[in-house]
Amino acid sequence: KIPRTVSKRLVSYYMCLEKLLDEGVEVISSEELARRLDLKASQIRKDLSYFGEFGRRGVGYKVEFLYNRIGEIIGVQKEWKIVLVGAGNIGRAIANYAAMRERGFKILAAFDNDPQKLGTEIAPGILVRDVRELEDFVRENNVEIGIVAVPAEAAQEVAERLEKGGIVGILNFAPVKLKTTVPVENVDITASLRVLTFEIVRRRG
Amino acid sequence: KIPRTVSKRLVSYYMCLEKLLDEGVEVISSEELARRLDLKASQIRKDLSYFGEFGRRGVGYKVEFLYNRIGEIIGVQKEWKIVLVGAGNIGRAIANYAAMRERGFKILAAFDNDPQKLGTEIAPGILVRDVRELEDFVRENNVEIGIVAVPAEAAQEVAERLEKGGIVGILNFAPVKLKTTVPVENVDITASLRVLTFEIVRRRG
Ligand SMILES: NC(=O)c1ccc[n+]([C@@H]2O[C@H](COP(=O)([O-])OP(=O)(O)OC[C@H]3O[C@@H](n4cnc5c(N)ncnc54)[C@H](O)[C@@H]3O)[C@@H](O)[C@H]2O)c1
Ligand SMILES: NC(=O)c1ccc[n+]([C@@H]2O[C@H](COP(=O)([O-])OP(=O)(O)OC[C@H]3O[C@@H](n4cnc5c(N)ncnc54)[C@H](O)[C@@H]3O)[C@@H](O)[C@H]2O)c1
Repeated sequence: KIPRTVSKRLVSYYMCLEKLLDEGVEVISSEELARRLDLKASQIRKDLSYFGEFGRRGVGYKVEFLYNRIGEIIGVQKEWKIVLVGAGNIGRAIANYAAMRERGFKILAAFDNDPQKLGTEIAPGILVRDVRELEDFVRENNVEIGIVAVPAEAAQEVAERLEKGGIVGILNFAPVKLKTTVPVENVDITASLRVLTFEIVRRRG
Repeated sequence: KIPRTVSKRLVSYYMCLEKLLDEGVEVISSEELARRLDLKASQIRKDLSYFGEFGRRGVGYKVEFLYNRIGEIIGVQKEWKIVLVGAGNIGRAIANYAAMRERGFKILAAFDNDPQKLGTEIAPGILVRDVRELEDFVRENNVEIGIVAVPAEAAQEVAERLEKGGIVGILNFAPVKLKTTVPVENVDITASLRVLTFEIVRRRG
């Protein structure tokens, strides 16, 4: 089993290589990759060695080859089917975020319990449906991921409905620890702010 | 210079210890801490050794002592003064997120260039002001952090105004790489989704 910290780093390698491809860079050394990601080159070589041989020492890695190979490892398939629960501020921001669609994350529908929101589109092609239809919708459309963007007190119940429908992963914004059998990835901007403030304090020295 | 990956882990130790305090746990072993964070216990011991001695082998760490000590290291001061630029979906969600205030992140004001939003409150006590006043406001109120929640094409200019006003750190939501002299922490939910989908693929085995 690969530790979660390795998976997070692999994702950051993948996203860094994506930008390098955009910049037209064809080969990159582990030292240069390490500099861009603020890591040690030995850490990158060690992480990649989990998955086989990628580059020859002294020559560097071929960006496109490494990008495609890591893509296979981390499961960058053509498309992931997603539902959004909670059509409020977070829900609307995610539904309208162009990068989702570009990266193969397709939101099929949004769900809410506020009668005034039902039947409206929170983004082109994304209809807000009644949360009571969530379980059936997930099952009938083989939805894989649920994004939980409801208030804390409603989040656990929403997670259970998603699981009953057959969801295989949850991205959670609500400030509660969800009890589920499927993997949950939590987003918390206060953690990002803590990393930022630590960086500020460090630079003050 | 401590690598950024160590700072991210330290922040996650701090947040984990915060939850342990809430649960009334007084002592915790590095093995138990490792299990909760999906890390290796040796990694935790190595990270903490950067900063001195914390616990005796076999006895574990005192949760409150470690929490306060890490808090000092990562700069958990009483309060960080923050401004929010962009009073749209993301801006409103952040302004109304109770966890910000609870953790000492105080939003003093929001800024926008949409005349219909100026003069309104996007959350209790957070007024939307004209973005042309941003630089002066930052300087006069010794604001430390700017949160950039504007469209991609406006983000670089906003970052420059923040820097001119004297900001020391930026939390960026816009999907562009900002060129600044101050540290920038980027938030990208597609990265969180990548980590989640990798976890799903791994479990499928
Ligand atoms: N993790 C972070 O960094 C972060 C940042 C901001 C907000 N948040 C959290 O994200 C969540 C959403 O925030 P927001 O600003 O979008 O809130 P919001 O109030 O704007 O939106 C919440 C939506 O959920 C709907 N809802 C409530 N109960 C429901 C239920 N049982 N089933 C379906 N829909 C339901 C509401 O009608 C509303 O449309 C909150 O829990 C908030 O605390 C997290
Ligand atoms: N990083 C992520 O995971 C993520 C997720 C969703 C959205 N986004 C991004 O976050 C940003 C905000 O998203 P949103 O859904 O809140 O968009 P939004 O359109 O709802 O809000 C943007 C706000 O910025 C204001 N604005 C535009 N130009 C400005 C300027 N020059 N100065 C001041 N204000 C200005 C607009 O008037 C609007 O109120 C966008 O760049 C979007 O792509 C990022």
